[in-house]
Amino acid sequence: KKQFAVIGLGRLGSAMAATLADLGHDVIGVDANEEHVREMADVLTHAVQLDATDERALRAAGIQDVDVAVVSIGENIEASLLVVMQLKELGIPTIVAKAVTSLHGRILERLGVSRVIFPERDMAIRVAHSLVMTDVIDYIELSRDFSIVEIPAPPPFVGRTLRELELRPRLGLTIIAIKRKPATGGPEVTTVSPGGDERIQQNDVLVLLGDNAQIAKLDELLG
Amino acid sequence: KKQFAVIGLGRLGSAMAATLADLGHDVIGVDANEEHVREMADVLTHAVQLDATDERALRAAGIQDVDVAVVSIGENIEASLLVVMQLKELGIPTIVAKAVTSLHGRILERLGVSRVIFPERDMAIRVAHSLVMTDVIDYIELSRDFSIVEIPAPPPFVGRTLRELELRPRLGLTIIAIKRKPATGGPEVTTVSPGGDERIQQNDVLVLLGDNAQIAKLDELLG
Ligand SMILES: Nc1ncnc2c1ncn2[C@@H]1O[C@H](COP(=O)(O)OP(=O)(O)OP(=O)(O)O)[C@@H](O)[C@H]1O
Ligand SMILES: Nc1ncnc2c1ncn2[C@@H]1O[C@H](COP(=O)(O)OP(=O)(O)OP(=O)(O)O)[C@@H](O)[C@H]1O
Repeated sequence: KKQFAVIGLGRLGSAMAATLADLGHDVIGVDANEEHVREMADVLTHAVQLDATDERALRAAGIQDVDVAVVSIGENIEASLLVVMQLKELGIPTIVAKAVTSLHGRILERLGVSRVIFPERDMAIRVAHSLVMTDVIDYIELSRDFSIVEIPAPPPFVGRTLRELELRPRLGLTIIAIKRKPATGGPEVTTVSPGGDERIQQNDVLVLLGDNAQIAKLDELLG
Repeated sequence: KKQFAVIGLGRLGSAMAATLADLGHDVIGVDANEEHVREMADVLTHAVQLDATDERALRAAGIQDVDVAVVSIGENIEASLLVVMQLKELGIPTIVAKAVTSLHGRILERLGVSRVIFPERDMAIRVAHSLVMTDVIDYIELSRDFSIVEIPAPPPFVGRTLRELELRPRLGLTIIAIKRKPATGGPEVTTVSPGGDERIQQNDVLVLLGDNAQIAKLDELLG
């Protein structure tokens, strides 16, 4: 079991601290704002009010013993950088930090942050792509050139088997899963790597993987 | 080509407006804060300073003609709800809005928002899951029970073909892609739906899809 510290219990920090605690790990949460500390006190192993740019305060809270520290301070770039440096000097093995601009992110990397998080930017890209395409429910960037999209089964696909549809040879798209709400009611069922005999039903949601050009082409076909 | 309006040019709103403009669409950006408007003026079709709770100001900016409106106002729940209601009454077909709490999100749905965005919460879940697992580079929730993880090729896999590894029958995991940096240098290459003869190389990143129990089991094996 890993020990975590989350510094900055704003919306991102508190959600991360809560998820980590939910997954069964010890989490020390710290924030300069007393109300934010109080809101998390019941959820975390410890929730401490302190100024995280103060090394002695961090030590007093036991931060030096954690495996992973998450720094979730957005508005105040100076505080974000000072805190990361303190954590580095405390010898914390893994530091993850939120950045609000690319420049902020590059500085964090320079300071030795293992992973820089851009929550607003990443969500913006994801939602914007799904909004510009026809009927795309979700869009996930897999790499610079490949994406995963979720679309409702297009009417021409309904009733056909995957073998008949030939999505890979004809459209260069791989169907990695089908989400289906059972006719009898009950929760949605996900079928992963459906076989060639799988027949598409009305209201199926298809999860497709392909390169961005192929996905754009699908969008044109559907549009 | 769709017409978009983005109301609230904070970090999420400005990133969404910029991505939509980048994808070739017309974007009207509005914000009460002059500096935020000015920062986006060169990037968008129009950037207007106004109070979006004011219906006449919205009409004057031409908001009623857009296909999709994005409301990205986080801190001020009241403003977020008032703006959404104005947009509904202007007859805008699709409204997407950011929410900062689940309650806020439920109210937005009640008002007819087609999609509620929780950027901090979703990113928190994604990053927290990848942090608790051994060596997981990224984690994407596909549905309540299925996830996609990216992991460096575990040493026992290196040099083996996918057919030999039998990931589906033995571990219930589907390898949907392999990311590889060519030995000769140059950008990373993604191979989608690799075939049975694909041989895993050192430093490959494997993109795996499976149900959460199977992924947790993989994590135990790797840990
Ligand atoms: N020096 C510091 N020591 C401890 N906590 C701090 C310090 N500076 C900022 N914080 C805390 O970090 C939290 C997040 O800060 P801030 O609001 O700047 O970031 P944000 O990225 O806008 O937050 P959110 O995650 O809500 O989007 C706040 O609760 C704030 O009190
Ligand atoms: N009534 C309003 N009319 C126009 N713009 C508004 C109104 N209320 C808030 N805004 C703008 O919305 C933007 C985002 O607001 P706010 O900072 O509350 O949200 P946030 O969710 O914290 O932002 P971020 O996307 O940076 O995380 C700000 O630029 C603000 O000026």
